[in-house]
Amino acid sequence: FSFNLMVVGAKGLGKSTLINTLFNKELYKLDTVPKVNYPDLEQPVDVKIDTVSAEIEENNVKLNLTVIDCPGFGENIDNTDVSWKPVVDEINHRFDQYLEQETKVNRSTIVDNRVHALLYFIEPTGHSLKPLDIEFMKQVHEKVNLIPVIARSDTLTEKEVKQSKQLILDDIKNQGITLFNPPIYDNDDDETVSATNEMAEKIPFAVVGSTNYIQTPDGRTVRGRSYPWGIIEVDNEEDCDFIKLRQLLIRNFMEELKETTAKVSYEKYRTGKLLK
Amino acid sequence: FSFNLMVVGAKGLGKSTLINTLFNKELYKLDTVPKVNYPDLEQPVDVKIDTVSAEIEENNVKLNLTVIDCPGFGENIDNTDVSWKPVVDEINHRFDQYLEQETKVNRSTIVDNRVHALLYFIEPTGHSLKPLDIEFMKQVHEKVNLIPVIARSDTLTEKEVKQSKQLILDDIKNQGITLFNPPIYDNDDDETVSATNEMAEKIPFAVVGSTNYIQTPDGRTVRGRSYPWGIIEVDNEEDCDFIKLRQLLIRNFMEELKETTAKVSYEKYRTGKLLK
Ligand SMILES: Nc1nc2c(ncn2[C@@H]2O[C@H](COP(=O)(O)OP(=O)(O)O)[C@@H](O)[C@H]2O)c(=O)[nH]1
Ligand SMILES: Nc1nc2c(ncn2[C@@H]2O[C@H](COP(=O)(O)OP(=O)(O)O)[C@@H](O)[C@H]2O)c(=O)[nH]1
Repeated sequence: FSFNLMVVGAKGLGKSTLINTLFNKELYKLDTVPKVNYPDLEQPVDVKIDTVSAEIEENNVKLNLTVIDCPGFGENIDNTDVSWKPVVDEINHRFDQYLEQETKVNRSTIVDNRVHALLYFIEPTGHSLKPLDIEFMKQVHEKVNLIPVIARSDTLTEKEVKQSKQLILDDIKNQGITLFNPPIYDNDDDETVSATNEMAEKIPFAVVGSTNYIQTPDGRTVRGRSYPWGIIEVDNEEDCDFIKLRQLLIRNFMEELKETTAKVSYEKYRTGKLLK
Repeated sequence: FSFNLMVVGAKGLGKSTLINTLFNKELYKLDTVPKVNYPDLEQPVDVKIDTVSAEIEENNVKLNLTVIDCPGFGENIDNTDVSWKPVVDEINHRFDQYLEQETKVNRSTIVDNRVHALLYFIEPTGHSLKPLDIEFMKQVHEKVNLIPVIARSDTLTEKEVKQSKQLILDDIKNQGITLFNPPIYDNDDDETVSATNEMAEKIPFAVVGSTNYIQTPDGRTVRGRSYPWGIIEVDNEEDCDFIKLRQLLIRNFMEELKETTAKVSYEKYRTGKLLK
């Protein structure tokens, strides 16, 4: 069982923290004493593609998880092409790897390295999308299952989260961007249908991440962030949509994500390539 | 009494909110129902220079406040030049206006439109400065009193605020950027000296803005932001540095800001211009 998750967004949006939180594993070392990286203004910042793999256990199933991170995205003063091209190249490269394996005689050992889902982190500005967000999503939405999240959403009040989601969804619709939509099946029971609808309505998920365990005033130990004015609990659905994201990505729709990648995105790519 | 404050930073950093909070006046209409502005990716976003003026009363003194806002800053996918040039041009333009008035015969009616302070809003990423932040600050720090603030700082825990400030100050020092430093005078009493030091140590100020009055659980009415997990109070020095910023900008150092503008920044500009 393998799953390949790509994570994209500007620096400082809590991506590393969220990944560690999602999989309850320190996949990324969070800087306890962050180092200053004096950016050299003369040199453009390259977008690197970093992969980190780990074995995760979910519902008693062992999972080979690979997270593909793209540090440097959006870091430049001039982000034309240089931000999204390396990411799109990586997605295509993984399709090509699969295509190559498919054409071999012995196909029993095919390894699926294709990107099964792309988490795109949106800055919590309270406003609509930025041009870079839109341009990036347009470049990838037909190649991957695109799941946008509002990063570090504890900076927005409940009312601001609602407004933000509306603005972002309007922008996405207006720009013709397609998002991954958790499917409902004919044989789903009512409970499943309503759970799927509840989850779909929360997109873009307003997420908060934390691997710190803290004590609440009423004595519980929770994952969260402790401020002088209160504690936000990551696993509390009143505080953020983290649980919903985890359900979509890991518990309920991982197979769907892999399936649409194989049957839709990959087929589209393969057809496009063979027609050239 | 006039004071000209320039405000610069990416969209969504709470600039309009903070200005309204600082001066306790609705200088900027905060979108109650924000409109989507579908960005046209083909057209670069121009940085506009918007001024809004109001009469403010502070310590029983009437003040003609002008706030110069620069919407569009950092909005583009390619922000080279297009982000800072209009801002630098505006600062220079106001110096030129003053130079022109100075050369007239009747100087009794000189109007001081020069930029007395520039509040630069840094994104609360928890990491060090971005290339655009550095490039912008280098372009303006010798022309204006530069006061950086960490925007929407309620997204950072106390520990993250401390780390952030350290990283940012290291970056600023390493890049040779000069900030406005509230001066200490020989005739200042001990209380004033320690108050000035306390204020200077907080730079870059971790700010939070809000013009909403809310009820605390213990029955007080405060300006703040209400989250499901707690209430952050803008005027509470435990929660953020808003009060310190207000003291620097309005209560204690407004005269110094105008004076250094006249005697240092303007003189440097004038000399540079006359030598050409
Ligand atoms: N307010 C808030 N801060 C967060 C959250 N997740 C991470 N952070 C903080 O944001 C900063 C950047 O986090 P990091 O995971 O390194 O972001 P990355 O650069 O996108 O990988 C750190 O100071 C984190 O502690 C969150 O959900 N909410
Ligand atoms: N967390 C937090 N949000 C804020 C703060 N100030 C403003 N906001 C919110 O941030 C969003 C953008 O604020 P706005 O003042 O329009 O930002 P501007 O685009 O920089 O002028 C709105 O949803 C505000 O309610 C703050 O201090 N902390």
